[in-house]
Amino acid sequence: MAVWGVVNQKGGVGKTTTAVNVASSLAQLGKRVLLIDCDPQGNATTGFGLEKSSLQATLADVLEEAVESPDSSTVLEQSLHPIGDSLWVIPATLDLAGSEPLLMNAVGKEVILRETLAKIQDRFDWVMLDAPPSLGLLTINVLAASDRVLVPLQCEFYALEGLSQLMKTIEMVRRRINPNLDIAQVLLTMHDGRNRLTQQVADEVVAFFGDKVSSIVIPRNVRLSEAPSFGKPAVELFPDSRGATAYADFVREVMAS
Amino acid sequence: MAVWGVVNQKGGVGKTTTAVNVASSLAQLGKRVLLIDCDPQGNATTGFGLEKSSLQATLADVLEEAVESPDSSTVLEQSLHPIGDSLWVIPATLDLAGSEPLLMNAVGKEVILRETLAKIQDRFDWVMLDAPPSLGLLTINVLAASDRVLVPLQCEFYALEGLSQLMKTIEMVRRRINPNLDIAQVLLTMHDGRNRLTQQVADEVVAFFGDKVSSIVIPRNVRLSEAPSFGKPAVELFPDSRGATAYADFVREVMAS
Ligand SMILES: Nc1ncnc2c1ncn2[C@@H]1O[C@H](COP(=O)(O)OP(=O)(O)OP(=O)(O)O)[C@@H](O)[C@H]1O
Ligand SMILES: Nc1ncnc2c1ncn2[C@@H]1O[C@H](COP(=O)(O)OP(=O)(O)OP(=O)(O)O)[C@@H](O)[C@H]1O
Ligand SMILES: [Mg+2]
Ligand SMILES: [Mg+2]
Repeated sequence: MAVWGVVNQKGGVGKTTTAVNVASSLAQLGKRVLLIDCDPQGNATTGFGLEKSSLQATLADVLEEAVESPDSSTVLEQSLHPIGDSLWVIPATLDLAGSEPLLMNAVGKEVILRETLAKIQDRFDWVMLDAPPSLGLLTINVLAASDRVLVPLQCEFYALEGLSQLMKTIEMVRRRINPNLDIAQVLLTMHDGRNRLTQQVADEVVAFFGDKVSSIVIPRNVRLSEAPSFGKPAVELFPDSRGATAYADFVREVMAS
Repeated sequence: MAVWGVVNQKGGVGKTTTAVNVASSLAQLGKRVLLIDCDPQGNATTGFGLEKSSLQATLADVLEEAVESPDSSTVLEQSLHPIGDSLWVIPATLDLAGSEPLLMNAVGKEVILRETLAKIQDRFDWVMLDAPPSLGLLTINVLAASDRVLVPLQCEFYALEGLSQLMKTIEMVRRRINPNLDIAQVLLTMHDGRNRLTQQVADEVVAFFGDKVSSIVIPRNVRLSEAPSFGKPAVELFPDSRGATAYADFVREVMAS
């Protein structure tokens, strides 16, 4: 089971759009995929059309079960919402904002999510974790539970600024909590080739990360931002759009390596 | 002294761009303006060209002084970095991420920033607070310290989803901590008139907020995202650009009402 955390503390860079479309593309290729929405905003939950008011159990419930009765997995089972044949989602609602204080006081507060994933180890080929725009305890849990980090990066000046901090945080987690953790890919998102700034930032990112920067670039494409209002990933709803084909190409590149 | 919090927990909607350009426009009109960067990412600090490694004191230092020695304002004085004749910035670095745990244990943890602002009450006409993309304790401090909330809103589906939660949080702060708090304006940002989704979302926002939605709309304009790499607000660097003139028009509308 490969576990990928989609992480970048800069807001609005395409984390959720990437997690949702990559998970869906992997499922279309027949992989058994689990997406966990680790952001209290719950955008990935909405992106898959799940109705927040009628969820069986959410990640907040799962984390509570993990902290209070670590040997039980009743709530965890209830939280796995099927989306089609080969994809499941553990959804999030605003209740998840209340999990950080709960986790703060738990022993091993940084590895609760990792422990939870170990319980369902053999049921999935891939797990995608969509992180919130911060480097707080939820994101640390994501990094501790991940084998690889996928960093969506908008080619903008402010987005570049946060990269070195993200690297430091990943390094700390690797040193103290998760020695396997590594950056798998940096994925340039909302790329607009006509814009000089985009190219300048892209050049700097390649200089910083070398071959970790995917050769596939996700263009700015309105279909990607329209799809969530229909509750389906763009790779399903608009498979021929520039945005969807870029995500499908990216997943093929990932599978090949 | 008018205190405006620029708040929206959705990431990347233009909070920092709005705070920086509105503050700069107000200063150009001769107002004495203070901008406080309340986001550990420190983008507003960079947007004004302040070098993070050579700051006298940051918001994290100010909050620490406020918690540990409430009667002192030595650090607060050091934290006021002048930018031109009529604008000052209290900067932020990543250390601010460490302030939430510090605030958590303080008595009156939600009103520490408000108490700090009271010390400099008569020196400024306007204070702009740039909030991080979350509804945690830093953002609650911003809401508790503000007279008005300015909500930048990207015309996208995910951004719409977070609005009702933001309203609930504002309502709670108004009821329990800050009875004066009210939404001053909702400002539509990165608006692209050619895009059908933009128009649909804009219509929903107007239906939800009525006349609180500013008649000025900030267009998507590359000059706004280029300016931070020069360390100056776009209203200074590219005053004739579509983005800068929209912010200048918005400030004139605000001053008129
Ligand atoms: N390539 C793209 N082209 C056009 N729009 C995009 C693209 N990728 C994402 N978007 C839109 O941009 C906005 C931000 O993307 P998204 O919400 O996925 O970012 P995020 O990093 O998850 O944000 P947050 O930090 O709030 O979690 C969304 O409205 C989304 O629909
Ligand atoms: N009207 C606009 N046109 C084009 N680009 C814009 C516009 N407003 C903001 N941007 C760019 O979009 C990105 C997001 O804006 P900004 O950082 O101001 O949002 P934010 O809400 O402060 O983000 P965060 O949630 O991370 O604090 C930045 O790179 C910024 O330069
Ligand atoms: Mg997201
Ligand atoms: Mg910001």
